[in-house]
Amino acid sequence: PVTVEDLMMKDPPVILETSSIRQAAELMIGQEVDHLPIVSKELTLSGIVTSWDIAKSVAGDFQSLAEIMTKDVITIRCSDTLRLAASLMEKHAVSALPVIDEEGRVLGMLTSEMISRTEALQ
Amino acid sequence: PVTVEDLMMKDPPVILETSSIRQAAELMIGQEVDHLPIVSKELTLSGIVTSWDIAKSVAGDFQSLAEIMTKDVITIRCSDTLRLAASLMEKHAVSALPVIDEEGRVLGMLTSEMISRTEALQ
Ligand SMILES: C[S@@+](CC[C@H](N)C(=O)[O-])C[C@H]1O[C@@H](n2cnc3c(N)ncnc32)[C@H](O)[C@@H]1O
Ligand SMILES: C[S@@+](CC[C@H](N)C(=O)[O-])C[C@H]1O[C@@H](n2cnc3c(N)ncnc32)[C@H](O)[C@@H]1O
Repeated sequence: PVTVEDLMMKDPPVILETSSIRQAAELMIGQEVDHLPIVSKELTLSGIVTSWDIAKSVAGDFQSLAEIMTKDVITIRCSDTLRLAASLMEKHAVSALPVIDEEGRVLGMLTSEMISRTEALQ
Repeated sequence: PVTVEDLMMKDPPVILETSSIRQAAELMIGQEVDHLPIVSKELTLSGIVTSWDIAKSVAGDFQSLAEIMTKDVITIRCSDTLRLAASLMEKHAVSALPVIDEEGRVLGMLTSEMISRTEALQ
């Protein structure tokens, strides 16, 4: 079966927790993504911020990335199946899952758009 | 085959072109959506604004909805197949398609998350 690794975006754009909301927005626009893993200098995952969180900062006048990011991130592994990834997205109502290794380092990003694309190719 | 109508969100949240960027952000957060069709009082489609566009307003200091919305909207019909919808999303690199009737009125919204969900259920 098709695995996460076959479909994911490798080496995705990431952001440090010390960055600003504006920097997160600029990176999303510059890289044309909706989701940014938040990482340490060693690339280990510590959170996620999405364009929906940026909308939350506009709606609610939040000032810092820490106030709008999500810390408990739902993640997957390279060898997981697409079906598991799709189930996790549905169960947790999220549209992207960072792909991490056994050390928690970010290897890729898998989004519902990438999974949906397989429907186009059938 | 499964059609758009089987999967779409019926009567989706919509917004008027005269609304503000902040109102669009508040509606996205309140309704937990990423995409808002922009409509006339008669519910006819005139554009779309997404959480990515809200991020664009933060990155670029845009002030009005008109400056960040997209006017040429890729749309689908109730009777279209999921495969066509998925192909349109891939071709145009968008994650949602408003579903319209022959008068251009918005009947629903179909997102890549809804299509991806069908992968979870296989
Ligand atoms: C409930 S979702 C709905 C909007 C949009 N589909 C999204 O994923 O951002 C929004 C929230 O989910 C969070 N989120 C997105 N992906 C996540 C993931 N893989 N694990 C945990 N939270 C996540 C975001 O930080 C945001 O606060
Ligand atoms: C290239 S997409 C990438 C980000 C995200 N997936 C999204 O769809 O917003 C971003 C742009 O596509 C536009 N867009 C989204 N859905 C659209 C649709 N059905 N037709 C035309 N433009 C659309 C948005 O207004 C936004 O400016």
